[in-house]
Amino acid sequence: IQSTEIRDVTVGDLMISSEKVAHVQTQNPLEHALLVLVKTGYSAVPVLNAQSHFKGIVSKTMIIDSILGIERFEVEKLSQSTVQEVMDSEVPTLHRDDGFMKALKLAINHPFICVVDENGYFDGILTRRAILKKLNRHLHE
Amino acid sequence: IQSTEIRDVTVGDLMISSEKVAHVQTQNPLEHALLVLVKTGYSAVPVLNAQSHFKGIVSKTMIIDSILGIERFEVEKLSQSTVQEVMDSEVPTLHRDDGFMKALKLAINHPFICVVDENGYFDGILTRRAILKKLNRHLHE
Ligand SMILES: Nc1ncnc2c1ncn2[C@@H]1O[C@@H]2COP(=O)(O)O[C@H]3[C@@H](O)[C@H](n4cnc5c(N)ncnc54)O[C@@H]3COP(=O)(O)O[C@H]2[C@H]1O
Ligand SMILES: Nc1ncnc2c1ncn2[C@@H]1O[C@@H]2COP(=O)(O)O[C@H]3[C@@H](O)[C@H](n4cnc5c(N)ncnc54)O[C@@H]3COP(=O)(O)O[C@H]2[C@H]1O
Repeated sequence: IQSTEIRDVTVGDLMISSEKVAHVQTQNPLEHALLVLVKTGYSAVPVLNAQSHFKGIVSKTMIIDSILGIERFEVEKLSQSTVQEVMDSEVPTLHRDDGFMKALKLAINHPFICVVDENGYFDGILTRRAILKKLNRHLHE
Repeated sequence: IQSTEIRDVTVGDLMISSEKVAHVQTQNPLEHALLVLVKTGYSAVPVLNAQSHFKGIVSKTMIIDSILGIERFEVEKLSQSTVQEVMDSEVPTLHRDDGFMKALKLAINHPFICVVDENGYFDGILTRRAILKKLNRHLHE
């Protein structure tokens, strides 16, 4: 097995570019975000601001947690709150020139990692699936 | 890199055993299943029958999809429908003696794979995280 080969692979080689990534915006009401998540079937998606800067990720769990009251689901909150109020903004990011090993280490604890450019613009995502596919091919060589 | 080493690893070496896995039962109302998913924070969990046989998996998306009407979330359906009516029963499974390469291949398309014994009893789950951790260690040797 050529261990050098896999170290030459970059995030840019494996990522899904931004135009193919479902995302929502910071100012969107939770109702819109939940519908995007339910329609796409994804557990979580990236959050951008109006200028396409990467701001964080939002998941179904974050939204449902925020409307789950003591007695019932407070469905009216879906139209009253925005993505910015429930999203997680403290998530690691990668640059497309970063190496495979750095990405693999992050993927241990993150189903996907957002890729941003030097100005903080959203560039795409790197998924566990892409990493596992690469490793599976690598181990069969 | 010793490629033989990783091929000697079995599902049993990496899996999370059943007593540490959150799960629900086929006859549970959707409301109970959604609360388990929200409380644990997991996107999906295994479904067992009353005899602890593995029956499938249920996800937040499956539950929310089933209560999402044209105009609103039909929250009353959460107490009227059961897990069995919305779960996915056609999922691949593994045996604890199966090899790492077979598990890696399945993990490309599945965030976790349920492990069952020869009688169909639920034995545990193998997660993408466990596989990635192993591969990360393997590539650093
Ligand atoms: N529509 C679909 N068709 C086929 N397979 C599907 C699918 N939706 C989900 N999956 C499968 O389920 C895995 C977990 O999806 P999840 O939505 O929890 O977690 C996803 C989701 O939160 C996010 N993601 C993936 N692709 C995305 C996209 N195009 N736009 C936005 N977010 C995406 O990255 C996470 C990891 O994705 P990954 O591909 O590694 O792993 C995916 C993939 O193997
Ligand atoms: N409470 C928590 N603490 C720390 N990290 C957490 C966490 N909950 C989720 N994560 C992280 O998020 C990943 C995706 O979780 P998800 O719930 O979508 O998807 C999970 C979930 O559906 C299921 N799962 C994992 N552990 C489970 C358990 N003990 N019981 C039931 N289901 C479990 O297997 C999928 C893949 O799990 P994996 O560990 O590879 O990957 C997990 C893990 O890296």
